[in-house]
Amino acid sequence: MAKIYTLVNQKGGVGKTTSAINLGAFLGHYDQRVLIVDVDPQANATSSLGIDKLTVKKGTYEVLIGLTPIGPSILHNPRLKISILPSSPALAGAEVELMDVQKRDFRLREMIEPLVDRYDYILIDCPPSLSILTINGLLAAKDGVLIPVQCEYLALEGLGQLTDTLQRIKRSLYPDLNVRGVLLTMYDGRTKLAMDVVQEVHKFFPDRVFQTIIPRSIRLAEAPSYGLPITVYAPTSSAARAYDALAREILHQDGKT
Amino acid sequence: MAKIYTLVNQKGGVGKTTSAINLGAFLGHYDQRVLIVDVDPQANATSSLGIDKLTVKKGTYEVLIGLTPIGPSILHNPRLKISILPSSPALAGAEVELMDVQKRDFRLREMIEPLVDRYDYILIDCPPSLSILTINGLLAAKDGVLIPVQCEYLALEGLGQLTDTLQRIKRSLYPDLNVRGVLLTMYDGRTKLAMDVVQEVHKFFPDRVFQTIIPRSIRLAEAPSYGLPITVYAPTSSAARAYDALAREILHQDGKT
Ligand SMILES: Nc1ncnc2c1ncn2[C@@H]1O[C@H](COP(=O)(O)OP(=O)(O)OP(=O)(O)O)[C@@H](O)[C@H]1O
Ligand SMILES: Nc1ncnc2c1ncn2[C@@H]1O[C@H](COP(=O)(O)OP(=O)(O)OP(=O)(O)O)[C@@H](O)[C@H]1O
Ligand SMILES: [Mg+2]
Ligand SMILES: [Mg+2]
Repeated sequence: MAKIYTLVNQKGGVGKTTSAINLGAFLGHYDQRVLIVDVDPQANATSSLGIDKLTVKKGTYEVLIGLTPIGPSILHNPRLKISILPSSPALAGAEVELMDVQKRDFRLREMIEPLVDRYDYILIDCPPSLSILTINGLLAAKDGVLIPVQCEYLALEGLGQLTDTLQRIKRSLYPDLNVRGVLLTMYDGRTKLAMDVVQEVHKFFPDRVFQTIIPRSIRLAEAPSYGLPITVYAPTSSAARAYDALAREILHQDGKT
Repeated sequence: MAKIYTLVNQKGGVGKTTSAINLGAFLGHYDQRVLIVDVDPQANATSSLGIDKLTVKKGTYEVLIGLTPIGPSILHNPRLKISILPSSPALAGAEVELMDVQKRDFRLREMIEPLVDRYDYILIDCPPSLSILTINGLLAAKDGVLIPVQCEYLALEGLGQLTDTLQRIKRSLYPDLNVRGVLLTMYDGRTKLAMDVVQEVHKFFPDRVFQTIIPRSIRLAEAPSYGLPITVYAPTSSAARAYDALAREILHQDGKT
């Protein structure tokens, strides 16, 4: 039975996609069967694995609006030990097209449910907004949400709104919605700001912050331009060691090791 | 007659807010009357000027839905030589409330029009999405859009979708929509990736890229936590010099110096 985690934060550029890809790659490295679901019309998770989003004809958009089943739309990469339901710019149209559909907020959950026995981990990457696509991602988060938080002030500021939204969804649509963990990213030890943010986030989410902190590392920004996760692009870098530690921390907490 | 520029890019975390605030502050430094309009429910521009978004009762949301006129909602900061129409989390509700309003996409343009003689520059900060709020921002961009592009691969990838959207809006809603300039941000000279991105962006937007490039500088990430623009927080930093040069480049091109 797959663990399904959704990466969410309406603040832009905090490391949602980077964490989905590289955590996913290390879970694959530890022989877990991993599926990434790209729910962002920017399709950054898709291109981070070297797939040209403009060639995607059967992806998240086609699955969500019911044009094609999910199974045959999934792309497998045996070398990277990771599978992905790719996205494309067409997904931007889903917001409008799903507007009048019955139970539109549960579409993604319904599409993914038949896959839970084929994978050990399903990671859902969301866009930087609290739109219909992100709500679909939240309602599909069977085992909780992962909240990447960049160690900078503006990212900290946005946490109140994020938790308000999560509470609202918990009350109205999905009582089991919970925070699986908060991941501190782009930590730059040279500045006091990062240390202050770390302390604030621990106060805000007591007992929910992963011990592993992801450092700022240019390798993570370079890897997507080669279409490779950090496991392949720079396996001995500080960034790789951090996502490796995060994967082990999650596997241990999930009782898989 | 104010120049009205809208900062837009659906890719998150590329420096839209940081550029609105710090370009605005330097335009103010050169005795221009400057208004920032915060159209993001995250209200990052509002908090970057030291305003608590949770105390904002008359801001962009109340103005857009017609609860209060724009004039009395603007906050002035004589020391920073900058004014702002602040945002608040309530603005997230405008998407739904404007859904059935006549000419909903032109609301912001209509609200701002009476102010053009009171200011020399009006800078509109948008959220990282292509939603009703961002469309309002685009239709209000009387003198064009400013597109901040982070010097990293994933930000580069998103430019195609952004220009597609701009073309669509130009064809259907606003024929005069144009790109005033593309601003390269978070440039890190230590990596070849940044130089590659710079070249690609010049190819993508020939003759539209500002000569000034904004370097990656931790001072820019620290300044918002003090509620100060870089002009006050770190006036001699490389970041301040860059936004100063940008302000002069824009003033010169606009025939103001
Ligand atoms: N730890 C890190 N160190 C340095 N750069 C990073 C790190 N994590 C992510 N990046 C880079 O920062 C940028 C933003 O990261 P990413 O795109 O993963 O964030 P996101 O939250 O998914 O953004 P969006 O809100 O647009 O979906 C990317 O260019 C990425 O390569
Ligand atoms: N040149 C720079 N060097 C270093 N840090 C920067 C720079 N410009 C912006 N930052 C920091 O990077 C983060 C993202 O910048 P900012 O919030 O301005 O981007 P944005 O495009 O407005 O984000 P969003 O898409 O969420 O609205 C912020 O923490 C900001 O302080
Ligand atoms: Mg992303
Ligand atoms: Mg912003």
